[in-house]
This record gives sequence, C-alpha cells and structure tokens, in this order.
Amino acid sequence: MARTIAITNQKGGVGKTTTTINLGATLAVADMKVLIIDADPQGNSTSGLGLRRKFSRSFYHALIMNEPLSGMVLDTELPNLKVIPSEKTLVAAEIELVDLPDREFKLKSLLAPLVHDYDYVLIDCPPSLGLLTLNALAAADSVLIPIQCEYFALEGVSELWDTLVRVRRTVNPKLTVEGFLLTMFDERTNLSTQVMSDLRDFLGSQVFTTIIPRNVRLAEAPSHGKPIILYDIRSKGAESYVRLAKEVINNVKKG
Amino acid sequence: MARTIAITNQKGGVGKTTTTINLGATLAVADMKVLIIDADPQGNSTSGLGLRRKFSRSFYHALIMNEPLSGMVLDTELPNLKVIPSEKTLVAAEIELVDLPDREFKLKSLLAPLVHDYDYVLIDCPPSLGLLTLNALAAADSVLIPIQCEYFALEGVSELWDTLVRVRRTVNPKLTVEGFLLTMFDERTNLSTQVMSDLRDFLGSQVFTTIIPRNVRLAEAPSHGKPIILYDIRSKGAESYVRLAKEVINNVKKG
Ligand SMILES: Nc1ncnc2c1ncn2[C@@H]1O[C@H](COP(=O)(O)OP(=O)(O)OP(=O)(O)O)[C@@H](O)[C@H]1O
Ligand SMILES: Nc1ncnc2c1ncn2[C@@H]1O[C@H](COP(=O)(O)OP(=O)(O)OP(=O)(O)O)[C@@H](O)[C@H]1O
Ligand SMILES: [Mg+2]
Ligand SMILES: [Mg+2]
Repeated sequence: MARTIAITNQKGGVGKTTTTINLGATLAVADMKVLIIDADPQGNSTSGLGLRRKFSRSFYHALIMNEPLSGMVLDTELPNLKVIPSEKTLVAAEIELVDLPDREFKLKSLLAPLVHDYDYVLIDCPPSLGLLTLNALAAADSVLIPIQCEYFALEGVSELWDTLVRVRRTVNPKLTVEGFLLTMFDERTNLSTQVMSDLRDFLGSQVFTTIIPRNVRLAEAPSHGKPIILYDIRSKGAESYVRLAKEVINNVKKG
Repeated sequence: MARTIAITNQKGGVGKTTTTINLGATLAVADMKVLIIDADPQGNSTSGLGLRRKFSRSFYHALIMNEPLSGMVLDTELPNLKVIPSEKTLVAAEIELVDLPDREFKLKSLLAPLVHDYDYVLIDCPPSLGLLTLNALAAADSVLIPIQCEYFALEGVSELWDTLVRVRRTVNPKLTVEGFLLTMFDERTNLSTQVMSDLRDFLGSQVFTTIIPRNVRLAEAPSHGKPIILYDIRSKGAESYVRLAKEVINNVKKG
C-alpha cells in the first residue's frame, strides 16, 4: 500500500518540484516503487525529468475527462520511477473543477486503483491553495512542506497551517505532516541561520533533520532532464536528498 | 496620468514582490508618485513594507465588495509611496470572481478614479495565471516580467508569452511589454550566464540592460519591513534597483 505524500507550499520557488523529483528518484534507487504526479500546470516535474511533449494524455485528461491514470503513466531513466505528466492545459482545471460535485475528491478516487502498485506516490503541487492543491491534500496520507530559509517563506507558514487544519476538518481527517524541509540553506548568511532557528523553535521535531543546501548542481540538473542522483551523485545536493530519503523511509517505520 | 505596470510571472519565487517593492520605492525616492497594489493573497508586498495587520479594508473588499480603492490606501515610510494591502481573504476572490460578469475588468474600473493621482501604479501578481493576474493584465499599460536565471524559469516564458498574446486579443489590446528583468543573477555560476545569453538571444532589446544580482541584503530587507533603499542603500541590490528605475523612467520617454 503506497504512502501518498503531497509536496506543497503556496509560496513560490521554495523547492517543491526539486524535492519531488529528487526525493522520488532517490527512493526509486533505494528500491522503492515511486509514482510522481505533476499537479502543477507549469509541468516542471514533467520537464525536469526530460518528459516534456513525450505524451498525448496528461493529468488534465484524468481530472476533467475522467480517463484512468493507469493509461498515462510514463517511464523514466530509473526503472522504479514513473510519472503522470502535466502541461499547461491543466490551468483550465482550476476553473472547470469549481462546479463539479466532489470537486476536492477527484484525485483521491482516480488514485484508488493505482496505490497498490507503488510504495510511494509523490504529488508536486502548484504555488497556490486552489483546487489542484486541495485535490492533492484530500488524496494524501501526509504533507511534506519545503521551506526556503528566507523571510517571506516564514510568513507563509501560518497560512499553510490554517489550510491544513481546515483540510483535516473537512476533506481529509487522517492527513498528517510528513515534515517541514529546509531548502536552499546558505550557511554563509545570517538570514538562513536565523530563519532555521525560528523554524526549529516553532515546529520542533516536525522539521526534518536533513537540510538541503543551496547547490547550483540542483538547479542545473533539470536542464539535462535528470534527477541529481543521475546528474552528479557526488554533489552536496545529491548527498542531502539521499539523507532525506532515509529519513522519509524511517518516518514510515515510526508511522 | 499614471503608467500602470503589472509585475507578473506564473513561475514562483522569481522576484515579483522584491521588484514591486524596490522599484516602487526607488521611483518614489526619484520624486514619482507611486501606488503599489498587492494582488497576491500571500500579501508579501504588504508585509515586506511592514504593513501587515495595519488595516481593516484590503484589496479583497474592493474587488468583491466593490468598495472604492481610495478608502484603503496606506502610507509607507516614503511620502511618495502608497500601498493597497492584501491578506489571505483574497484567496477566495479567485473562485468568487468566476461567476461575475466582466470578471477580468473589475480592477480596471476600480483604478479609473485613482490613476490621475499617481505617476506609476505597480501591481504585484501571484504565481499563477488565474483571475487575479488576468485582472492585473486587463488593467495594465504594460507588463514587467522578472525572470530568475535558472532552467525552470526559462521554461515558463513561452507559457507566459501565450497568455500575453491571448490577453491582447481579448481583454487588453494596448498591453505592451515594459521589459524582462533578469533576477538573482549569480555571475559565479555557468547556469546564470547560460540562461542570460539564451534570454538575450530570444528576447533581444525587450530584456532590461539592468540585471539584479543575487544579494542577501535584498532577502533581509523585508524582515525589517523596509525597501532596500532604506535598509542598505550601499548594497549591490539597492544599486541595481536604482539603475532599473532609471531605465523604467527613460522607457516612458521613448514610449
Ligand atoms: N537547493 C537548491 N539549490 C539551488 N537551487 C535550487 C535548490 N532547490 C531548487 N533550486 C532552484 O530554485 C528554483 C526554484 O525551485 P523549484 O522550481 O523546485 O521550486 P518550486 O517551489 O517548485 O517553484 P514553483 O512555486 O514555481 O512551483 C529552480 O530554478 C530550482 O532549480
Ligand atoms: N536579487 C535577489 N537576491 C537574493 N534574494 C532575493 C533576490 N530577489 C528576491 N530574493 C528573495 O528570494 C525569495 C523570492 O523572491 P520574491 O518573494 O520576491 O519572489 P516572488 O516571485 O514574488 O515569489 P511568489 O511567486 O511566491 O510571489 C524571497 O525570499 C526574496 O527575499
Ligand atoms: Mg514547482
Ligand atoms: Mg510575490
């Protein structure tokens, strides 16, 4: 039975896609069967794995036209890593879902026939708290929240917290927090260190021990369509995502 | 008559808010009367200027309850800089606007009585191409597009381009491009230099000569509620936004 994790934060550019791709790829290398769902109309998880324009059906067709997800699963360079792709047609879904009954539960019912085939399902969310993200939160067992070590990112946490509380009360009472992940950490700046200590004080053990450093190899990898573990396994970026994968696997044991 | 500029890019975390605050503040110091409209439910332009929770009416009340914008203009530390604030209630506007007639033109009609009081109106957009951004694009004379010098940011340009073309054909035939602004440029990395040369080749003179370097003082300033020109005028960040303000002022002369 898969553990479904929504990777979300309405703040833009905090490392949601980078975490989805690289946590997914590292879990796959550790022999876990992983499915990535790209729920962002920007399609960055799709293109970051070199899959842009290599498909005819995408997440939009499942969500709005009710086509089964099993018909749109794409292979990647890693045998244990599969992807449900997205493209800009998904932008329309936010508006087209508004008038549908059960509009938050579309993804949850689409996923039901698939979860037994995987150990992890990771959902890459857009930078908003609209219906695409709500679908991911209703379908997920837990949320992983990347947080950039900067001021605006800290500010958004309380709003995200309010949303998670509301989601637990309405569409998904079982939703838990997988963890808060500090990203783009630059040990040379006071800002990073200050935000890190604020977050650890506020959120305690909910913050992953692993911190993702700012590392240009992570920003280069998507232009080669590869996760960091295939692009540069010796980089600090790859090392940090290997540590994160270990924490996530151990989290389940604690469960 | 004000020049209304929408600062937009659906890619998250590329420097939309940082550019709105710092271009606005620098124009204000150069004796221009500037109004910033925070059209993002995250309210980062509002909080980055130290104004969070210092108001009872915000952009949501104008957009959905038709209250006049003139009743919610806030002062800042700079006499020539004013702000229409936002808070998370604005999230609901994306859905509440869907069923309204003229849903894309709400902001344009709200702004009409105000534009004569200012030289520039800058609209900070959320990281999406939904109805809040469409309202900004329908009301604007031009768009300023911050682009991070990284792979995913380059990818999003073609989607943004499609949207701008569609907006010119439907809601705003006069919309022009103020310019593409390269942000968070790090001269030490090949990635930044490569993306910069791609953008200059694709977009030519549409790209501002001014480049905004990655500079931690820009990321620190919002936690003190100050634009960079008041937080650290000697920083590279402040210098680059002064150069940008000069280019924007000269653009109008050419315009
Ligand atoms: N640890 C890191 N070090 C350096 N660059 C990084 C790191 N993590 C992500 N990046 C880069 O920063 C940018 C933003 O990251 P990413 O696109 O993963 O964020 P996101 O939260 O998915 O953005 P959006 O809100 O637009 O979906 C990208 O160009 C990415 O390559
Ligand atoms: N030139 C720069 N150098 C260093 N940090 C920067 C720079 N510009 C912006 N930042 C920081 O990077 C982060 C993202 O910038 P900002 O919030 O302005 O982007 P945005 O496009 O408005 O994001 P969103 O898509 O969430 O609205 C912020 O923490 C900001 O302080
Ligand atoms: Mg993303
Ligand atoms: Mg912003």
